[in-house]
Amino acid sequence: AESLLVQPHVGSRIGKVIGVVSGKGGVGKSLITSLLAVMTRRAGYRVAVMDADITGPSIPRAFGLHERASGVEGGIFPVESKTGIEIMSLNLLVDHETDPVVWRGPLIAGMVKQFWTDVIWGDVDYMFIDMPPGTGDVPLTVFQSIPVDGVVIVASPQELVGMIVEKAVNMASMMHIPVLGLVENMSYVVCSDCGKKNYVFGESHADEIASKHGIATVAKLPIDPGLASACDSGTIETFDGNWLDGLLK
Amino acid sequence: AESLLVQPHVGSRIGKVIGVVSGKGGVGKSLITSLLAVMTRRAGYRVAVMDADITGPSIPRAFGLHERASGVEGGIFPVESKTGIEIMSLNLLVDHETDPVVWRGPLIAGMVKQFWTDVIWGDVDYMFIDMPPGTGDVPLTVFQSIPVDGVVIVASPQELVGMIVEKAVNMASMMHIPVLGLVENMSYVVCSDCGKKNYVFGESHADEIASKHGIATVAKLPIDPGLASACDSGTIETFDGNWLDGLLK
Ligand SMILES: Nc1ncnc2c1ncn2[C@@H]1O[C@H](COP(=O)(O)OP(=O)(O)O)[C@@H](O)[C@H]1O
Ligand SMILES: Nc1ncnc2c1ncn2[C@@H]1O[C@H](COP(=O)(O)OP(=O)(O)O)[C@@H](O)[C@H]1O
Ligand SMILES: [Zn+2]
Repeated sequence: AESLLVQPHVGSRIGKVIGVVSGKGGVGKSLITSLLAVMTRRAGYRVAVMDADITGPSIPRAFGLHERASGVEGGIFPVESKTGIEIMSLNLLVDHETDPVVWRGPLIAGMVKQFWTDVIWGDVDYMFIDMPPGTGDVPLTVFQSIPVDGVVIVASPQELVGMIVEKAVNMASMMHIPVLGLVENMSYVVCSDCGKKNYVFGESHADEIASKHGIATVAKLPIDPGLASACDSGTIETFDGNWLDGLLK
Repeated sequence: AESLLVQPHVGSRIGKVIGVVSGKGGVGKSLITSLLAVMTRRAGYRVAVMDADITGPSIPRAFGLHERASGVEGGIFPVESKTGIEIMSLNLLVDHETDPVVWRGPLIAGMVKQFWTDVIWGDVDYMFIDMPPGTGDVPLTVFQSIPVDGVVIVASPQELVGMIVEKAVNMASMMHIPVLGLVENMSYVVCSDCGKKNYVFGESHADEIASKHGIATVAKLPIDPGLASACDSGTIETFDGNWLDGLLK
């Protein structure tokens, strides 16, 4: 079959593209996308984030960006974060929250495609894509139009017992994209008094599920009040936490 | 405008009907519905649960019910749980998980209406309805066809900073249904070593948000590994926890 991959804007020179996927919304996919971008930027690389989660565009908020993106005749400029990460999101293009009900699949996929073809990204070593949630038509269409080099799967502990990892692995293999790792978000809580790791949804099954699907790397994030407040106050770039080290080796 | 309320099956004599609503899926609405049913049953009342969450019918699983509901010419019988709670759910009528994508709004609302008109509930003091998630057309249509005496709003701490409580309160008042209380689920975690309450998403804003919207009663549930495993193993009826006391006074 003919490739549906489209060329990026002529003003973009993009290295590795990493998609962050999840089975459904609310499991922390945007947070993990932001953390991956922040840690990669700290390592000195040129980093970009494409917020392709059109019905839930929460990336600008985590980075404390309230401005509107600017553009010229031939393209749109991403907005640069406090530490120099280039970001594009629907929330940087419109003033008000759009009604998620309005966004049908093809409309979402079309918007995301434009983030690839119409945004002047400049030189980027690593681009992280906060994918539309799920493993259905919408993320699939994005993978068909944008060349992605690897995916990271994000799941909650309750989700891991379902089919999400299998579906995400199947979607990635269908598109010939390697799975870089599995992130079990909200896996445990560290007691702020005694430091004990409380596995709040029961013991973690992430390692066995990852190995069952041939995923070599597993990262586990705690529910961390500091993370929640960093996202709310737009200060994700100041946040420290090495839970994701090893995912992008 | 003419009332769209429909009569229940002639074999049903139902007392109070309480709807459990949430802004979106995954915040614990089904869990709270199950807990309310269990605690009301323990107080000696005749209790029923209508699992109206058609795309996510998780009530039978929490109660450990794997049988198929039976029926006669004139109606369907609910399935009785281990402690005598009468339950109806799509998962008790079909063998396999249905594809949520298939369920358009009118189809969901129609199915729920049938749970009211075609199920022979018998004598019920309290019926709890695990509502379709959200505050849009689907739950609204359910409230237009089934006479509900009160609603309980379930939200996660991250959701509370958004518009969910306002939207739920507006929906309830539009339908002239009193709001019995607000449940902040996953509000904190009790350390299993030292007993400290860790507020994992930051300090709770539930009390101020409830009072801002004229909601008198607030309940807060911790993330509890015992709750998660009770749901998974079908033993919710053996679970103890008094966090919801006071919601249904
Ligand atoms: N590990 C965590 N600790 C604290 N808060 C979290 C964590 N993961 C997610 N959250 C919070 O949960 C909410 C949902 O996360 P988000 O990344 O937007 O999910 P998704 O992109 O999957 O919809 C956000 O408010 C975020 O701040
Ligand atoms: N307070 C809690 N402690 C532990 N697990 C919980 C808690 N609340 C919800 N869960 C788990 O989270 C998942 C989603 O809960 P559920 O009640 O099905 O949400 P909803 O009905 O809103 O979609 C379930 O697996 C449930 O067992
Ligand atoms: Zn402790």
